[in-house]
Order: sequence, then C-alpha cells, then structure tokens
Amino acid sequence: HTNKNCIQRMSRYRNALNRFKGLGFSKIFSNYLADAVGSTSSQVRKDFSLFGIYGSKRGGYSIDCLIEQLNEILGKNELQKVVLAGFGNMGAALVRYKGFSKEGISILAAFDIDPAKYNKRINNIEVLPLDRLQPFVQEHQIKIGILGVPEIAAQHVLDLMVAAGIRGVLNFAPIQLKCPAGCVVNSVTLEHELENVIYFVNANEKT
Amino acid sequence: HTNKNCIQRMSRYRNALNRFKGLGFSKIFSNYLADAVGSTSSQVRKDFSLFGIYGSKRGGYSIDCLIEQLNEILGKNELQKVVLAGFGNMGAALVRYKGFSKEGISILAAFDIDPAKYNKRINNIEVLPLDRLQPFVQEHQIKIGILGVPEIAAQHVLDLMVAAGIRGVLNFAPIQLKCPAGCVVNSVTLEHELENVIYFVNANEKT
Ligand SMILES: NC(=O)c1ccc[n+]([C@@H]2O[C@H](COP(=O)([O-])OP(=O)(O)OC[C@H]3O[C@@H](n4cnc5c(N)ncnc54)[C@H](O)[C@@H]3O)[C@@H](O)[C@H]2O)c1
Ligand SMILES: NC(=O)c1ccc[n+]([C@@H]2O[C@H](COP(=O)([O-])OP(=O)(O)OC[C@H]3O[C@@H](n4cnc5c(N)ncnc54)[C@H](O)[C@@H]3O)[C@@H](O)[C@H]2O)c1
Repeated sequence: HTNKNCIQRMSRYRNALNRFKGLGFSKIFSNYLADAVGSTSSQVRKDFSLFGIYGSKRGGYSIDCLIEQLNEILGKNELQKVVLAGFGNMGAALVRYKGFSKEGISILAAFDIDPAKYNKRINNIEVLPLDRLQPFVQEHQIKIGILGVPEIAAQHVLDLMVAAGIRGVLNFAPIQLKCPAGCVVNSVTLEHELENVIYFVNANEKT
Repeated sequence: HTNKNCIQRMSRYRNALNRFKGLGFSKIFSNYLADAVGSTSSQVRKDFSLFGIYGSKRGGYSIDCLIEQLNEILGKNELQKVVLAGFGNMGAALVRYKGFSKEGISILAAFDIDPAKYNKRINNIEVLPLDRLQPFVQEHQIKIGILGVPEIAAQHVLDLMVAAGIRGVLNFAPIQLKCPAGCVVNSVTLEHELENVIYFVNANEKT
C-alpha cells in the first residue's frame, strides 16, 4: 500500500530517471534504477505495480514513460501553491531557496506575528500579518502549508491553516501535532534526523 | 533489525516519554505510548525488544527506566559535537537554532569557501575557510557533519569530511551521494518532503 516511505522512493526514482535521461539513456532495467537510489529491484517493481506501471521483461522500462507517470503521481504537472507560517531562521531559508520553484513548488506568501517582519519582500514573497492567512488561502485556493513557527504556536497555527482550507502541512516544530481529519501532516524533526546519524555512527564504532 | 525508521520511532518515543514524565506519570503501557507517537503497541514492544527493553504485563514500563535506556541508545549522555559545511541560508538557520543544544547537540564550527562569510560569530560559532575543516575535525575528534553546500559541491565536501575523520553526515543537498564505506549519510530532501504532502493531499481529494 502507498505510505510515506513508498512516495519518498517514488521521488527518488524520479530524480534518478531525470539524471539517466540527462545522460542520454532511453530505457532502464529495475536493477539499475534500484542501485541508483539504494533500493532493490523487487522493491522498484512492487512500487511501480502499485501505480499500474509495468515494464517489459526484455526491454525494461521506457524512461520517458516513467518520468511522465511519476510527474503525474507527484503533482509535477501543475504549479503547487504553498503558504508559510513563521518567517524566522528556518522560514527565511525556505523562502529564499530557489530549488522549490525548479520543482514546480511556489511559496506565495509568508505569515508572522512580529510586525518587524512585515513589508519585507524576499524572492518576491511578502511577509503578511497572521490574520491575513485565512483570506489569502481562500482567495488563492491554497491546499499546502509549511509550519516554521515555535513549538508553542504550532498546534494553534495548524488549526488556523486547516480552518482556512489547507489540507496538507510540512511541519518543522519538534512536537507531535494533533491533525484534524482530512489533513495530512508531515513532520521533519531535524533533531531526530541528527539523532539518527549519531545512533548509526556509534553503532558502527561498536562493531 | 534496527533501521532508520526504527531509530526515528525511538526518538519519538523518547520525546513522548519526556512529555508524560512532565505531566507526572511514572509508568506507561505500550498502547498509550503507541497512541502518543502514531504507532501500534505491538510495534512499540517489537522496537523495545530489539534493545532488550521489556515491561511487565501488569505494570507496563517504568518511564524513568525507559528514558534512561533511550538516552543511552540515542547518544544523549554525552555532548555530540558537529561541524557544518556551507554557511548559506540553510546553514545559517541551523547555526542560529537554540534547539540543538537543548538536545546535547553542539555545532562547533561552520566552514565555507566565501570569504565574505568569515570572521562572523553567530551563536558563538565561527565561520572558517574550508581548508581549516580537516585540522579542526582532527583536533576536536568530531564524527558528525552537516552538509549545507550546493548540489555541485556536496560530494566533494562529503569526501573531505570523511577523509578528515567524520563518520556520519546529515545532508540537505538534493542529490544521491556516494557514501564511502564506514560512513553513514542521512539525506533530508525538503523537495521530497513537500512532494510527500502534495501526493497525499491529492490522493485524499480523489477519494
Ligand atoms: N532553525 C533551525 O535550524 C531549526 C531546526 C530544527 C527545528 N526547527 C523548528 O522550526 C521552527 C522554526 O524555527 P526557527 O529557528 O525559524 O525559529 P525562529 O524563532 O527564528 O522563528 C520563528 C518565527 O515564527 C514567528 N511566530 C511566532 N509565533 C507565531 C504565530 N503564532 N504565528 C505566526 N508566526 C509566529 C516568530 O515571530 C518568528 O519570526 C521551530 O519550531 C523550531 O523548533 C528549526
Ligand atoms: N534553503 C533551503 O530552504 C533549502 C531547501 C532544500 C534544500 N536545500 C539544500 O541545502 C543546501 C544549501 O542550501 P542554501 O539555500 O543554504 O544555499 P546557499 O546558496 O544559500 O548556501 C550555500 C553555501 O555554501 C557555500 N559553499 C559553496 N560551495 C562550497 C564548498 N565547496 N565548501 C563549503 N561551502 C561551500 C556557499 O558559499 C554558501 O555560503 C543546498 O544543497 C540546497 O539544495 C536548501
């Protein structure tokens, strides 16, 4: 079944396929694709079959065909509009990043409660007062939000976003959020990502 | 077996246990802990048994005991020294963040190739020229690095880190890195984290 890990792999397959295409390849076997992303060829075939994607035994998969199907699955065929709450250290880094627009992801506005942050225009994005979030989200029909606010504000701002019509949120605050029905929350906790590295470094040292 | 997802859960269990302890609880059953992190009670028991952690059928687990064992597993009992390469948007956000030191993780120095970044001191951290990375890592016996450099530089800087003695890296560059033997690379690709949210928002809309 499709879960977060499966979709993460689909994103990685797509990146690898774009690289192979750039190198002039037009067909690929599942074992090459598996190697390129650190997966296994049976996992590749299993993931693709979940989306009705099949290759031919002799010729493998057509790279153009795969890219087209993955673009469809990952929402790459239309502009993905996003709003950000919290224009602090993390929020400012995300707003300044040019890599998102290359992937068809566009942060349209940032919201904050600190008046010192208003009337700034960074990368053509305005920082607006938080009470403008609801009308902005409704006017632009935005479904995706990013939480760059402190822990203590995260649940409240998530609830504001969902009430405004947001249906999926990328959260950086290191707390467990209660997610209203019909909304998806994907938390990236950088403290835990570092703990992960620390654990395996220590484990490798012991063996 | 212990993989990245398992250790991610251990980090989340530890966070939840600290919250329960703060609320005055001293014992906990696996189903309460599972609910708090969005897992299942059999997954909790399975994860804990991998580390030789068992509770009693009637009394559940002792919260203090669990926290002590998880602190040991996740390297919380000693200061974790880290270096950062790339003092750009992302690097500056990470250096300024006070949340890492609360978790016993300390960025000791940042390295960059842009002379305009040198001689800055942020959060008591110096930005040094890249050619100082190797002597600094060896002098301070640092095992953990963070890559905040552009894609085109990421593989080169990873190789420099590993040559200097780094054994685990948290990478933000959205490329697949070749990881030398004996080194762990944990890549956080924020483009993919957003694609994940986008996929499930679209999937929910279709049902
Ligand atoms: N900076 C990092 O590298 C980093 C690393 C790990 C986790 N995080 C997490 O990311 C989040 C943001 O971190 P940061 O370093 O950018 O913090 P920050 O303090 O620099 O920025 C927070 C911003 O949110 C704004 N804010 C506060 N309450 C708000 C509300 N109710 N509505 C809208 N805006 C509000 C503040 O005015 C500020 O501009 C935090 O939850 C933090 O724990 C950050
Ligand atoms: N900013 C974000 O929100 C964001 C989001 C997703 C991914 N990323 C990734 O994180 C990385 C950093 O992004 P950023 O926005 O901070 O970029 P940036 O351009 O703002 O900063 C990059 C920094 O790295 C330095 N640098 C370049 N080559 C170097 C080298 N060989 N050694 C040491 N330093 C070097 C530059 O001088 C600069 O200070 C990139 O790989 C980017 O794709 C960033």
